Amino acid sequence: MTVKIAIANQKGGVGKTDLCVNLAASLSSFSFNTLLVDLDPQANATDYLTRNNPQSSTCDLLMKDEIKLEDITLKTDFPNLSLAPSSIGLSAAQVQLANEVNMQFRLKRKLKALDGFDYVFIDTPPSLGLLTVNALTACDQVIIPIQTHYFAMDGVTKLLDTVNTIKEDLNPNLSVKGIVLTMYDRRTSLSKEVEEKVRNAFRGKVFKTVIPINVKLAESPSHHQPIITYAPRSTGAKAYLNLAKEFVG
Amino acid sequence: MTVKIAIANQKGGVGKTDLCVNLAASLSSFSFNTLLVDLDPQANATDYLTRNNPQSSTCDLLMKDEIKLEDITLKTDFPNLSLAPSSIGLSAAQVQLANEVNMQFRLKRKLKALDGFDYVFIDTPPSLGLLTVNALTACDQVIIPIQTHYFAMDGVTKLLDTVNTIKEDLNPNLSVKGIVLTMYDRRTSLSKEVEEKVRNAFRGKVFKTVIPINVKLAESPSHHQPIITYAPRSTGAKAYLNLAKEFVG
Ligand SMILES: Nc1ncnc2c1ncn2[C@@H]1O[C@H](COP(=O)(O)OP(=O)(O)OP(=O)(O)O)[C@@H](O)[C@H]1O
Ligand SMILES: Nc1ncnc2c1ncn2[C@@H]1O[C@H](COP(=O)(O)OP(=O)(O)OP(=O)(O)O)[C@@H](O)[C@H]1O
Ligand SMILES: [Mg+2]
Ligand SMILES: [Mg+2]
Repeated sequence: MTVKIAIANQKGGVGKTDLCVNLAASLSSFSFNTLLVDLDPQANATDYLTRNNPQSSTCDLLMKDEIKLEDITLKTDFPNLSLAPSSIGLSAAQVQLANEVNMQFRLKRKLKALDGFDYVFIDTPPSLGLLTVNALTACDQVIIPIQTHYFAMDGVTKLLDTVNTIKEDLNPNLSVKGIVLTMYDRRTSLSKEVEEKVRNAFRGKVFKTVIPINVKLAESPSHHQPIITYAPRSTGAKAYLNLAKEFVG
Repeated sequence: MTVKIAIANQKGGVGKTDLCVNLAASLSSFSFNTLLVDLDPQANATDYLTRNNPQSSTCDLLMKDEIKLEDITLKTDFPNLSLAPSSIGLSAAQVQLANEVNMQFRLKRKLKALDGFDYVFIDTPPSLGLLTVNALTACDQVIIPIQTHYFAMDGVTKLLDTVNTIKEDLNPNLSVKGIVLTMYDRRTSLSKEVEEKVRNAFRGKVFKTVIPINVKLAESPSHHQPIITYAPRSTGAKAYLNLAKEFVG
């Protein structure tokens, strides 16, 4: 049974793409067959995993009835890791989606035949617009990265409200798998303070594994390799392998 | 003559709010009368400058014809610095705006009577949606913060295309005041590489002053004070004062 997971947080730059790519890659290194669906028009996850400019994308998947998931899915250089790439055309699709009767369900319709994938991860843009709503409607679980900075806590309540509304009206399967603390800087008291606040506010929902700030994580996208390939002995790689173990645990 | 400046970049978490608040505050410390307009539904700039929950906001300004700028503008604790606060209602306003004939000009209509302000800075959300389009249509200049990380370069061409389109059809006054490199980490070669790439790609358009990564900048929002008040001797405060000098220079 394929498990579908959305990575979402409308706050920008909190590590959604970093988490989506590196958690998916870590699970694929444990021999789970994993698909990454890039639903962000910025196409950062696509750029992270491939140097090529894909022919078709999730934009076609959402807007053209005849396009199926296998028509756009690419094999990556990394075993057991496939990619449904994004393109800049997706930002126009967001506006066009609003004219469709089934505007929230476009992605869900296309993620039905997932033979052979153990996990599907969906990267989303920094907003609670129709692209993120499509991801949350199509998924079974959502993981929320929270940067260990002051602003990061602000929007989480609104995000959880949106998740609850979607669960009630659009997708009864949806649950919050957990919160992951990202860009944790051991050298500053700020990270520790935010960690305590988040663990108290969302008791029992926060992964034990914390993703540290690590320059290798900032470098790996330019090498188009996930951290476990680019810098396997880095603190970033170790953290993601631990997170993957905790995720399947 | 009031100069109106939008801070924009659809990439999330690149330091838009940090730049908007701290550049505005630095200019107000030079005795320029400065207004900050928060057009981001996350209301991070509002949270940065005030502990109170404002009564009315830029949501009312955009959606209610009878509400004027002075009805929502607040004095802050910082001399010469006023705030037109945001609220979460602004995210719904973005959808409602799309039904208005003059959808791109709602903010411009309200920023006509700016008596006594030397500068108006507008903070925008991480998207090129109608809120950012309203900011770019109302402004004379746009400043683009670019984080010195790999993904940061990706979206700038699309942003510049949007600025050109708005300049041609909606706002002939609009020009790019410049690009500011943010979150610069002297310890890593990544920042240096991105800086060289950006300065070569946008020759002559990049401010000399670079904003360094500085934990005091990450801490100052939780104290609801701009960096020049919270930590006046920090590298962050010095950088913003230099940027402000370069900006007026
Ligand atoms: N733990 C980390 N250590 C160092 N750099 C990181 C870390 N996590 C992410 N980054 C870098 O920080 C930047 C922001 O991360 P990322 O792009 O993953 O955030 P995002 O939430 O996906 O952003 P957006 O809201 O634009 O989609 C990127 O340049 C990324 O490479
Ligand atoms: N130079 C810096 N040094 C350290 N921390 C910084 C710096 N600039 C910004 N930050 C912190 O990094 C985070 C992201 O910055 P900020 O919120 O200003 O970006 P943004 O582009 O406005 O994000 P969004 O896309 O969500 O609007 C914030 O927690 C902020 O306090
Ligand atoms: Mg992203
Ligand atoms: Mg912001």
